[in-house]
Amino acid sequence: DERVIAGVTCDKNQALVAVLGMPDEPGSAAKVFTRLSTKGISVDMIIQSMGKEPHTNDIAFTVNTWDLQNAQGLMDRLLGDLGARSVEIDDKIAKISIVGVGMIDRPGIASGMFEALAEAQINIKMISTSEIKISVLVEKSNADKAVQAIHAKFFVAEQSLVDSKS
Amino acid sequence: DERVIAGVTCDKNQALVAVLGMPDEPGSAAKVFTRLSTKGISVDMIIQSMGKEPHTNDIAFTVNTWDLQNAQGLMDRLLGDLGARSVEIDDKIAKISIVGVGMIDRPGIASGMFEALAEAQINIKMISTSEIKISVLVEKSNADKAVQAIHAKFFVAEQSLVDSKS
Ligand SMILES: C[C@@H](O)[C@H](N)C(=O)O
Ligand SMILES: C[C@@H](O)[C@H](N)C(=O)O
Repeated sequence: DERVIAGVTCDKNQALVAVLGMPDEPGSAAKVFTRLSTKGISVDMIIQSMGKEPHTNDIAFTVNTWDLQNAQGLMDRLLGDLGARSVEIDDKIAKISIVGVGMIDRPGIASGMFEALAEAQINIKMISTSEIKISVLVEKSNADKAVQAIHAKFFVAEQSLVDSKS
Repeated sequence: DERVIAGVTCDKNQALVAVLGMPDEPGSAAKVFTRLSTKGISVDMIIQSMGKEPHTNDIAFTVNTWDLQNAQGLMDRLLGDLGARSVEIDDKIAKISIVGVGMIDRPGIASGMFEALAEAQINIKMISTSEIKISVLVEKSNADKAVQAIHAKFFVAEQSLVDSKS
């Protein structure tokens, strides 16, 4: 498994914005991201899971920390037009990612990352994946510990392999 | 914008499993994916957004349709050990993705995809992104219409450019 991971990355410049309780119907997501795009606000992660209550859903996204106030203000002003309930933000997050080709098909990779975080007593706030990348949001104060724990899980084993061969 | 998208893909072989109401504490995610990994079940998307109630959260993931019954059974048996509330599945989904390098930094790309779906009256069930890919889950019956709508939004403009030059 170790050889599948190319590396562990950490981005502490992200802040989270979540628009809660919007109508779960065609057009809601478009309104949110058209508003951000016309103001030139770049978005990094976009995460929408299953709606908890019928007919409503939440959309969370991350922006650069310097865009947070602007993005929050835009979403606050959009609430009425969107018919959403509220906007929440979290500026104490860091995005930790593992990158590697063909990773997601190997079931042990995701569990390895999550086990490393569990063993280090680090809570996972959000998760998003693609074929070559698994990203989690954690408390920013846990970022460095998270990187070390994941690195130790995937690379130290390989290192000791190297050591024992030399 | 058009040139940033390399293509639109559609995967109708995915099914959704969601584990609802699990304790939002270190270790929960590891239990879910360790269980799947020991049974060799490959997972494609993993999506966890913000928890709706305090101290609990949901994790949704997609598996190949032929693994759905197996994955559901595993999660049902895990509910007690995990302290989670319930397992939900959805086998009428399709994953629609747009792929392109450096996409997510261009705010207009995500909004373009969501606008195309809104104009085609297609509801977005879930969203997950990475730097080079934006994926949404839609009703499987909407999959082909979704691909056409997105393709028309990003490529037809380019096509008519080509036509007017010839
Ligand atoms: C919640 C939001 O994604 C909505 N379902 C839409 O299609 O825009
Ligand atoms: C919900 C789940 O992700 C939990 N927060 C964990 O760290 O495992």
